Formats: sequence, structure tokens, C-alpha cells
Amino acid sequence: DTKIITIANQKGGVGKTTTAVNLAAGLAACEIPTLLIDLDPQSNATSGLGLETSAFQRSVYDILTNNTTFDETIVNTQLDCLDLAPSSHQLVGAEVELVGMLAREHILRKALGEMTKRYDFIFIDCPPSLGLLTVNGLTAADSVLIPIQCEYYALEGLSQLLNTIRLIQRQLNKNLEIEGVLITMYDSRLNLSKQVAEEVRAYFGEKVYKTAIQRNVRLSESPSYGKPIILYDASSIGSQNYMALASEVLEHNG
Amino acid sequence: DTKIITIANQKGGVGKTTTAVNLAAGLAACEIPTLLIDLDPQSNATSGLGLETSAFQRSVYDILTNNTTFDETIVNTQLDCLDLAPSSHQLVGAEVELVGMLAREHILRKALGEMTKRYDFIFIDCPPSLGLLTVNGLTAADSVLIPIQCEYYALEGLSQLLNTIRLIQRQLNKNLEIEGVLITMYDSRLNLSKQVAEEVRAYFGEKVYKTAIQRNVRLSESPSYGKPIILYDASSIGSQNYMALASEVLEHNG
Ligand SMILES: Nc1ncnc2c1ncn2[C@@H]1O[C@H](COP(=O)(O)OP(=O)(O)OP(=O)(O)O)[C@@H](O)[C@H]1O
Ligand SMILES: Nc1ncnc2c1ncn2[C@@H]1O[C@H](COP(=O)(O)OP(=O)(O)OP(=O)(O)O)[C@@H](O)[C@H]1O
Ligand SMILES: [Mg+2]
Ligand SMILES: [Mg+2]
Repeated sequence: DTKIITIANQKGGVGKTTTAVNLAAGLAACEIPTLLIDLDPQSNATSGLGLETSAFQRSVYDILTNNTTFDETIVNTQLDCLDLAPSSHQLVGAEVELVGMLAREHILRKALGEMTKRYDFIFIDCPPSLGLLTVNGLTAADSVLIPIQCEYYALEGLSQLLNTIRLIQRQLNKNLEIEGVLITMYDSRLNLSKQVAEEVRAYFGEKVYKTAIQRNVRLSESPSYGKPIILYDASSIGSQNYMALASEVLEHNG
Repeated sequence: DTKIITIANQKGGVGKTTTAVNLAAGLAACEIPTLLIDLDPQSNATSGLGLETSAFQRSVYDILTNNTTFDETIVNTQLDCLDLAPSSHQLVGAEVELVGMLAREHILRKALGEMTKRYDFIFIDCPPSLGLLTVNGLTAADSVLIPIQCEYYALEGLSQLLNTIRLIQRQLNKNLEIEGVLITMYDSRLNLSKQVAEEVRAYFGEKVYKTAIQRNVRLSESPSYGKPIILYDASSIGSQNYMALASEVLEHNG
């Protein structure tokens, strides 16, 4: 069966999309059938894979609001083993639209139903908030991967995120686990980076991936070429880091 | 009369809070009475000024949901001329709570009423979304200051933000203007930084501040000491940049 991993953190700009795109691409490069779901109205994961939201008739918005199936939404990417369920700008209004719906937190989970037979991994990229889009992502998932930027403000938001995860485990998805905690934008020249990384490892222990993603400009250049790092610059430290992360994720999941 | 400036951009991690805290502190250091309103459930602006949300009975959440006044909420900071209306974690649920309220977009604007006589500038720090908290911030404001990080993904979200601003101008706040566009985390060693800055200046022309905020680790260290940059390290490039920005904002506002 498939493993559904949601990538979430309400703190903005911590590397959720960069991790979703490059981890999914890393696994696909190893011929592992993978789906990436772009649940963020900003649709960065969609453009990070070189695709334009305006090119699609249907998107994740239609799945959430008018019973469209994943089958009708999923598109191919430049990597054979990687498919995408694209975002759309209409998702901006989805949170307000979902509020009044019945079982509004479960819509994504129900829609995923059959898809789990087709893919070994399904990743969900979330927006920087704890609203109904992220709640749908956490309710649909087997586990959550938490990127944490090596910055002070990024540490602050953790307790709120863990509270939300506990709430989801109690009320919406009792099997939700923490897949892992990923240190991102690590810069070994900065004391702040080292301090934050130490605190994260002290707080989360075993859950923290051995791989820390280093700050690497090639990672921030690659979306402007519409390519995951493995296709843009496979020799870069950023690409090596994400391939190492892919192996760790595979190890944890047998 | 006072000038109410909302700091908004739905892209995460672009420097909204860093700008809100350090611009407000920069003006206060010039003895200009300033209020900072923390509208983000993450409450980074509150902790960036060395304050703890749990220490307060009332917060912006109470203003939005149960008619508490700003008078009852505002607290002093380390700077004589800077006051803060603190955030609280309860704001996480506010967007859903606001959906059903009458004139839900105008609550903040109405509550600000009398406050405008006390301060020369009021800044509002927004969360990374275009939900009802940010909409309240844009409806209450005279103008919006848009921080843009020198990154590709940060450029992508601009058209969505401008669409939202146009919508607000048409339906909720016809006097809303763009106060300015601020280039943040500029690193002159990176081509990507230069390219993005060029594109921003080409797109926004005169609206872009002459001051670009450079990437400077002292800016990301200062919140861990609970101090705005001017109190943490006034000689740093980050502090100089924000003081230069403060002068530009003063120039634009007579
Ligand atoms: N390791 C890294 N090195 C350098 N730049 C990075 C790295 N990881 C991410 N970035 C850049 O930092 C910015 C923020 O990353 P990203 O957009 O992935 O974060 P996010 O958490 O998805 O943001 P949001 O909260 O807006 O969804 C992007 O411009 C990205 O290109
Ligand atoms: N010029 C700068 N140089 C170095 N670091 C910076 C700079 N500006 C901001 N930072 C750091 O980058 C991170 C993101 O900035 P900040 O939190 O202010 O952005 P934001 O837009 O308010 O984020 P959010 O979308 O989560 O509200 C913070 O850790 C901050 O300390
Ligand atoms: Mg993202
Ligand atoms: Mg912020």
C-alpha cells in the first residue's frame, strides 16, 4: 500500500515546497511511483515542476469543492514516475467555502481512496497556515514531515504546530504520526544555524533526519527553470542533500 | 492624523514581521508615536519585541471576536514611543469564527476609531495568507507596504496579492493605496538576488523603495534576544537599512 506524507508547518518560507518538490522528484528518480498534491493556493509546487496552473481544466480546488476525482485532475511531469495534482488560484477562497460543508476535514482523504493503489508515495504540500486546507492534508495523511528553518522565529511556531497535530490525532486521524523533522537552510558558518539545529535535535531526538538541507542557491534557482534540483543541477549540494533525504525516507518505510 | 500601514504578502517568510518590528522601532527611535498591531497567530511581532503572549489578558483576538477595545489591549514596549497590540494563539481559530459575523471585514477598522488620534503611525503585521485576518488588515489601512524577498517563488505570488488589493479597493476600502514595495534579503553576491530586484523595479517602478534590506544575520538573531535591531545592534547593516527605510517612509508622508 501507499504512504501518504503531508509536509506542513504554518511558519512561512521554511522550505515546505522545496522539500515537497525535491523529495518527490528524488524518489521518482529512483523509479518509485510518486504523486505530489499541491494544496497551496500559491501553487509553488506546480510551478516548481515547470507547470502552469492556467493550463489545467481541473485542480485540487475542484476535488475539494465539487466532487471532481483525482483521476480527472492528475497530470504527468518531466519525470516518468512523478505525477502532480495541480493547485489553482481558486484555492484562495476554498477555506471559506469549506467551512459550511459536511465533514469538511475529510474531503481530501475520501477523494484519495483509489489512488493509494497506484503510487508508493503521495506527498501533500501545504500553505503556511493551520486552516482547513492544512487540516485536510493532515487528516488525509499517514504521517507529517515537518521542515524547520534554522531561524529563531521558526522555532517559536513549533508548539502551535504540535498542538494542532495532537488535536488532529485525537479528533480526525488517530493514526497520524510524525514522519520526521527536517532541518532546512542550514548554514554552517552561522552560530544561529548551529544553535537552532542543536535545539531541534534536543527537542525531537530520533525524529530528526540525519540529513540537514544546507542553504544552497541552486535550490532557489531551480524553480525559475521549472525544474526540481535533480534535473537542474544534480551535482549541487542541494541535490545531494535531497537524495540523501530520499534514502532516509525509504529506509524508514521498509 | 495618523497613517495606518498594513504589511502584507501571502508568500511566507518574505520579511513581513522583520519589517513591521524594525520599521516601527525605527520611527519610535525618532520619537514618533507608533503603534504595532500583531495580527498573526504566530505572534512573531510580539516576541520580536521581547513580549510573551501568555502574559496578557487581552489580545487582538478579543478585539476581533468580543468587542474588546484597543485601550484595553495595548501594552508598552522597550521603546517609549512604541506601543503594541499583542497577538494570541487564539487567532488561529479567528478566521473560522469571523466567517459568520456581520461586516466581518470591517471589525478591525471600526475598533481602531479613536486610536488614530494617539499615534502618528500604526503598522499592522499580517499572517502569510489572504484570509479574513489579512483582509481586516487591508480594510483598516490607508496603505499597504509589500515586502518582497529576492527569490523566484516570491515573485510568483505578486499577481495574486495585487488582485486581492484591487478587490479590497473596489469593495471594502476604496482609499487603499500601495505605500511602497520593499526588497528584502538582498544578497549582492547572488545573481538571483540581482535578477529578482531588477524585475521588481521594472514592474513597480517608483513604488519600490530606494532602500533594499540586505541579508544580514544580525536581523535574524535579534528576535532571539527579544529586541528590534536598533536595540540589539544599531551598527549592523540591517539596522542601517531599516533606519534608511524609516526616513524614506517619513519623506513620503510629509
Ligand atoms: N536549502 C535552501 N537553500 C536556499 N534556498 C532555499 C532552500 N530551501 C528553500 N529555499 C528558498 O527559500 C524560499 C522559501 O522556501 P519555500 O518556498 O520552499 O518555503 P515554503 O515553506 O514552501 O514557503 P510558504 O510558507 O510560502 O509555502 C524559496 O524561495 C526557496 O527557493
Ligand atoms: N534581511 C534579513 N536578513 C537575514 N534574515 C532575515 C532578514 N529578514 C528576515 N530574516 C529572517 O528570515 C525569516 C523570515 O522573516 P520573517 O519572519 O520576518 O518573514 P514573514 O514574512 O513575517 O514570515 P511569515 O510569512 O511566517 O509571517 C526570519 O527568521 C527572519 O529572522
Ligand atoms: Mg510553499
Ligand atoms: Mg511574520
